[in-house]
Amino acid sequence: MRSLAILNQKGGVGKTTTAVNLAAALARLGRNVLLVDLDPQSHASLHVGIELSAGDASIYDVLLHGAAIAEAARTVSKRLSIVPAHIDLVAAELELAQREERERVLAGVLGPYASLFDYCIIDCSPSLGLLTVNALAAAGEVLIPLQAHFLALHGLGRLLESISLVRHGINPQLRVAGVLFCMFEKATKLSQEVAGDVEQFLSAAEPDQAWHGARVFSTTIRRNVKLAECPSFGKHIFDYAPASHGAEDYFALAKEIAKAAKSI
Amino acid sequence: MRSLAILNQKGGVGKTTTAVNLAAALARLGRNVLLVDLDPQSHASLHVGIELSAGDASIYDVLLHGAAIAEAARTVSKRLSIVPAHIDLVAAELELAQREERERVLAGVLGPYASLFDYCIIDCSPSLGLLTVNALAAAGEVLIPLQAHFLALHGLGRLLESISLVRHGINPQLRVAGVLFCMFEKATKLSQEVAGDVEQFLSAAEPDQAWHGARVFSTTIRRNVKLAECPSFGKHIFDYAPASHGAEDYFALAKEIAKAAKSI
Ligand SMILES: Nc1ncnc2c1ncn2[C@@H]1O[C@H](COP(=O)(O)OP(=O)(O)OP(=O)(O)O)[C@@H](O)[C@H]1O
Ligand SMILES: Nc1ncnc2c1ncn2[C@@H]1O[C@H](COP(=O)(O)OP(=O)(O)OP(=O)(O)O)[C@@H](O)[C@H]1O
Ligand SMILES: [Mg+2]
Ligand SMILES: [Mg+2]
Repeated sequence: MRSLAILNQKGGVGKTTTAVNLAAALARLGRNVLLVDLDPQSHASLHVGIELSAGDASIYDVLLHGAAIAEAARTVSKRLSIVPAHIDLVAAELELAQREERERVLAGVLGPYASLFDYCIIDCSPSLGLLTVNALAAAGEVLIPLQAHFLALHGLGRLLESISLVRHGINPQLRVAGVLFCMFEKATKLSQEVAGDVEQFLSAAEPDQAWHGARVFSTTIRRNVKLAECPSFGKHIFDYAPASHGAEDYFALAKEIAKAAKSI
Repeated sequence: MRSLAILNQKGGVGKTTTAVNLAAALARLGRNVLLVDLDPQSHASLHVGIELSAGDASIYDVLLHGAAIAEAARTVSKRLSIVPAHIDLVAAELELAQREERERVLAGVLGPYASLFDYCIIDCSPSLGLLTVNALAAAGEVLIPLQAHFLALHGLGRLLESISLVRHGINPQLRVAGVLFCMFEKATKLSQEVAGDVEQFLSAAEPDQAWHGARVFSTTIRRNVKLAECPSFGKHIFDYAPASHGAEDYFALAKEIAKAAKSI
């Protein structure tokens, strides 16, 4: 199983939109996919039409109350399941901090399921706390959604440092799969400049840095209102607007990622 | 002095863009304005071209090491000053938690300056932690930037609940000035639907709720690439592109807010 953490501590850059639609695209390519909602906002769950009531099993119960993933997981569409979240996940960071091996709790619960799925996609919250560290310890790769704006670029260095720390201290396999430009408006000068800056920054990486070898994905996700509309119908883009630019772009991304697997 | 906290725990909705450009617009209207950067990301500081080195006085020193606001504040343009932030502000939440009256530390340091400025605009981080509670305790009003998207709408209820808690427990004067639609694309169905939902939600408020009487501002901020470009030049929109839609919209917002003052 390949597992990707979808992460950027800058808010509103397209993490959830990427996690849900990339997972759905990989399922359309015939892969078995598990989507994990690790954000207390529970937006990935909401995006696919799941709003848990207090009694339902969630990722919180899997991490801290011994519930099996099989118990909490729900089918979203063919070959695509989700382990949903609930706002009570906010309490998880404090409770995880009391545990032995507190960074590896998610890795521990995902381990037994590695042979059941081809991909595990983890949607992270816009922070670098213990939940996110759990995602980085469990994942083999990090996909970094980025908006091609100056303010969004500014935090990238700090994000890559944090990924490096986890790689050196907790998960030596961790590598950066790449940077994905979201809500990309190719025509603006700003987008071209930021994309150029990021390419240059990544190609200058030293061999011991976690982002050595990482690239900007050749697929970019264009701004497309259908991607912003589909969560209000509880659907991913392929069930809502399969002929849209949004569906095209996420399908192309899934193909690019699936192809890269062959060379790992 | 009127003080407004610019707040929404959903990330990337336009808080910093609003804090900086509204502050600049109020200064252009002849008001004396103090902008406070209360986000460890320090994006408001970056937006106006300030990147502190470790030795410089910042909001962190003002809150926790007895530095005077006058010492840390810097002039941005005529009648506009900023108390900048630095990434070390991340540590502030833990240190504030040890203090007596830990929610009112910001209110305490701002108090003596109330007669020097007409407006204080506080840029908050995308979270509801102790720094944000300090902003809500110090401010008289909250301005909520919102993107007219489904996922952004979903957290609004929780945000209003948190504001209510602070109003009942810490700051009885606190009220919601209004909801501001940012990156607004009037032509899309989604924007119209979300705007309608929010109007309806606000007008149904009970008298004891903090958002009773709050409205959606009649000014909306259109998506405008100049607003995303100006931070890379360390400038607010009036110094970068004074004839742009972005400048027009934030100037209109400042007039709408200044006018509302008369009726308070
Ligand atoms: N390519 C796109 N085109 C148009 N809208 C988009 C696109 N990608 C994301 N959006 C919208 O932009 C907003 C932010 O995206 P999203 O919520 O996925 O970001 P996020 O990084 O997960 O945010 P958070 O930091 O709060 O978790 C959402 O309302 C989403 O619907
Ligand atoms: N009206 C607008 N038109 C175009 N771009 C905008 C507009 N408002 C904000 N932006 C851009 O969108 C991105 C998000 O805005 P901003 O950083 O102000 O949001 P924020 O809520 O402060 O984010 P955070 O939650 O990280 O603090 C920034 O890159 C900004 O330049
Ligand atoms: Mg998200
Ligand atoms: Mg901000």
